[in-house]
This record gives sequence, structure tokens and C-alpha cells, in this order.
Amino acid sequence: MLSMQNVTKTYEMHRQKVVALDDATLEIPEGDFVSLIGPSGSGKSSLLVMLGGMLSPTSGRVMLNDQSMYDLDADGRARMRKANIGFVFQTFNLIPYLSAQENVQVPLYLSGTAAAEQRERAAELLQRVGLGDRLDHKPNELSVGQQQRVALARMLANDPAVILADEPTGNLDPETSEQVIGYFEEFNREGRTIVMVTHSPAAAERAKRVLKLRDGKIIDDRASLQQ
Amino acid sequence: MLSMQNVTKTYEMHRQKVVALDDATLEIPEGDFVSLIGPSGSGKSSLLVMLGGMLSPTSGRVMLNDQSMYDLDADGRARMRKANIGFVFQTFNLIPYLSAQENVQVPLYLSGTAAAEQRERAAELLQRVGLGDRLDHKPNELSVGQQQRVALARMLANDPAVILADEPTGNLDPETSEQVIGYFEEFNREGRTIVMVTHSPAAAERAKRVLKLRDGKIIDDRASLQQ
Ligand SMILES: Nc1ncnc2c1ncn2[C@@H]1O[C@H](COP(=O)(O)OP(=O)(O)OP(=O)(O)O)[C@@H](O)[C@H]1O
Ligand SMILES: Nc1ncnc2c1ncn2[C@@H]1O[C@H](COP(=O)(O)OP(=O)(O)OP(=O)(O)O)[C@@H](O)[C@H]1O
Ligand SMILES: [Mg+2]
Ligand SMILES: [Mg+2]
Repeated sequence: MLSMQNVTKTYEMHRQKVVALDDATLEIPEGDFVSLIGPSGSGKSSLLVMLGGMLSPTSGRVMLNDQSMYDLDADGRARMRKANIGFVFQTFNLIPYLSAQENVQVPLYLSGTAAAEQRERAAELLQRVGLGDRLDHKPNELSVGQQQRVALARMLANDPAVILADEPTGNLDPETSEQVIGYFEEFNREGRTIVMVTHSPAAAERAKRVLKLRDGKIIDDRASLQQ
Repeated sequence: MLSMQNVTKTYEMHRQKVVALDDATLEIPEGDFVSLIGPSGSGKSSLLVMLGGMLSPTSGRVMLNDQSMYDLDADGRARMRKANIGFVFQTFNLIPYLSAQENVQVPLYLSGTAAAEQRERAAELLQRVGLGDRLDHKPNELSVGQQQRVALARMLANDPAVILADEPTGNLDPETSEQVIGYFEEFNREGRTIVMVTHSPAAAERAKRVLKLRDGKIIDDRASLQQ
């Protein structure tokens, strides 16, 4: 359902060419649960963001449901993304002038949900991640781990078929991390496809499959230790 | 050398009063190495930022070398901070329009180092954290873990007597995390005082002493398991 065919991403810097992803080919069938690991700077976020239709490859193709994502125009790709993919960014990307509840309402608003239901669903999702008493706080009035949980709640809002999560537990304590990995296992059991970048070896083994990157190349693709 | 006396920090929100830190008293002797753990939202960043002279308590006092930090004016406090404390923020706070090297030069510039030596020392520090080939990259041209390492290099620039680090390995892979904890052990052996917020139980036990927060209160203060 999601695949990359010979995807390369390079950045031209004044003195050097930086290869963020180097000829990556991979296939993720519907219902898979993949963790993506590798050293800092190895290309994980680049891979995830390209898989999510948000960064065009320098060469190669990214397919979602047999549609080549970057052969669509920006609007077509955005529509495809909104309909199918829930994203958790490594830096959350919350809207600073909106409250936690309003941030979670954004995707619901974009998918045409009625206002009253938007607020109710956003409140439920925030309650679920332990932020029921922080609905009106703006991002800078929240701890970093709380901001991360708002980003998680927002990702869940439209019941996405595909979840792409970049370090979803990076700023969370062990108990909350466990809770979050538990949700992901639950979503996967419900049939959603999940790709999760993580630096936590323990979290990585909770997926079904582990992909390892180094210097922009996929150097390993194996079943997780719990399979 | 660093202490808090009955420090409370509250935020007045429209509908509620949020207690970020609740009557915290603690003493950190010179040369100590303290890790600070606790659930997301429990007050760790608030405590660290107040200890570093960057957020005034609602009540209580913070002492550095017998000087009450918040009884100084903003300039006096800033001078005291620059002379004594190296800080690693949970969100790095790099200057977006400066390169990695220029970001690390900033504290050297502020402490009156000559320009050529600024550049040289910044390059060495970045080399040390594995970013020797990323000197000219701006923060948005770096991976998140690389941005974190720039923040670490910047913290080291003025050879600080006190290191306050908020999640210094939060976005780093296991190998780089190990390297960073290794530096902190080294700095501590050199006589620097370290307070490190971390969500990693393993990293926490590499300190000498572990403080635990919950709901803004210090609920535990013990020797680390490796002592
Ligand atoms: N400007 C603010 N206005 C209102 N509440 C705030 C503000 N800043 C922080 N808080 C609240 O204070 C509490 C403590 O925040 P703090 O950032 O210190 O937590 P933390 O322990 O560092 O959490 P994390 O592990 O998620 O980084 C949180 O519940 C947060 O919602
Ligand atoms: N806009 C850019 N311009 C130049 N180089 C870039 C840019 N964005 C990323 N890079 C480089 O591409 C490489 C891959 O970056 P990426 O963010 O994908 O790494 P990552 O595996 O997610 O790392 P981390 O674990 O630190 O988050 C890095 O070496 C980085 O310096
Ligand atoms: Mg990344
Ligand atoms: Mg914090």
C-alpha cells in the first residue's frame, strides 16, 4: 500500500552535496507495523516525510495505494494525505496561537466536521492522552512532553489508515511512552498501517518489523524480536 | 553552591491556577552530579530554568554561590549566568539564521574571545560531537539530533562551572547518547556541577544522585544505583 522505488534525496550545499537518502526501495503492505531506527543524521525523518508526501525526492517514486504521490500536483497530494495519513512530526509543529484543543480540531475542521463535534472529539482525544485539564493551554504553556501528546491526539483525529510517527515518545517518561506504544499496537490491530521512527530499541521491537538506516541507506530489514 | 529555598512557581490561567513547582527546597554542593526525573508535566524544566536564573519563582529563593539570583536585576543575573552556567534547553533554542558554527561562537563572542579563536574553538567543539562536516548548516538544514548536538557544543563553549541540561540525549540514538553521558561524567570528574533532566532511567543512574518530581513536588532524593 505504501512503497518507495529507488528514492534518493540530496541537498546541494555551497561546498558539498549532502545525501539524506540514498537509493531507498521498500514496500509496506497494508496493516504492517514498521519501526525505523538508525543513528542521528542517517535519514529517518527524511524518509518518513517523503513517504508522507511532504518532501519531493530528488529521484525515484513514492507510491500510496498504487498512486505515485509526487506525480500529483500539490493540491492532489495534500488531499490524498489528509484522507489517508496521520503524521506526528519530530518537532510537533503545533500552531502556536491555537490552544491544545483548537490544535486537535484543525484536521477535523479540514475534513468538514461540524464545530460542536470538533470540540467534543478533540476534548476526548486529549483526555485519552492525559491532557483533559490542559485544553485551553497554548503550546508555550505546556511542557514539551505535553506538546508531544497534543501532536499525537491531533494525529488520531481523522482516524487515519496510515500513521507516520517520528519519535512519538522522544520526550515522554517511561510510563507515558508505554501508554503511547500501547495505542500504536491497538491501532495496528484495528488494521492501520504504522511506520514509527524511534531511538528507543525497546519501542522498536514492539513493532512487527524493524528497518535500519545508516548514511541514507537501508542496511537491514528484519522481523522484530517479538515476532 | 546551588540551592533552592521553598521555591514555588504558579501560572494564573483564566479558569485555573497551575502549580508548576510546589515549595521545592534542595541543595546541590559543588561537584555534584544530579539527575532529575519524573512524569511529563511534573515540573522538571520549570525547576531547571529557575535554577539557571531564567524564570523568576512566584515565591522562594534560588542561590548560586551564596548570591540570591532573583534579588539581582536582569543584567546582574545575566552576567552571573554567563560566567557560571552552561545550559542545554529541551528545545535547543538555536538561532535560526546562524550556522552551526556561528551558534556555538555566540557564547565565545559574548565572553570577549577574539574572532579567529571563536571560529577555531567552535569548530573543535562541533568536531567533538561529530558535526565537523556540518559547520555551515543552519538549524533547519540539520536533523533534530544534530541540532541537539549543536546545543551541547554551545553549552561547552565557555567551560562552564555549572551545567544544566534538559533532556540532553532525548533525540539521540543509543550510541550518541552514550557518548554524551560519557562527556558529562568527564566534566563532572573535572569538577563541574551537573544537573541533568532525563526521561531515560539508564542515563539517570549514571549521575551520582537522583531527584524525582511528581506534580511539582520533590518526592525522592537518593544516591544513584551506581554509587
Ligand atoms: N507558561 C505556562 N503557563 C501555564 N502552565 C504552564 C506554563 N509552562 C508550564 N506550565 C505547566 O507547568 C507544568 C510543568 O511544566 P514543565 O515544563 O516544567 O514540565 P516537565 O516536567 O519539564 O515535563 P516534560 O517531561 O513533558 O518536559 C506543566 O503541567 C505545564 O502544563
Ligand atoms: N535542508 C537540508 N539541507 C541540507 N542538509 C539537510 C537538510 N535536511 C537534512 N539534511 C541532512 O540530511 C541528513 C538526514 O537528516 P534527517 O533529518 O533525515 O536525519 P534523522 O535520521 O532523522 O536524524 P535524527 O535521528 O537526528 O532526527 C542529515 O545529515 C542532515 O544534516
Ligand atoms: Mg529525525
Ligand atoms: Mg520538560
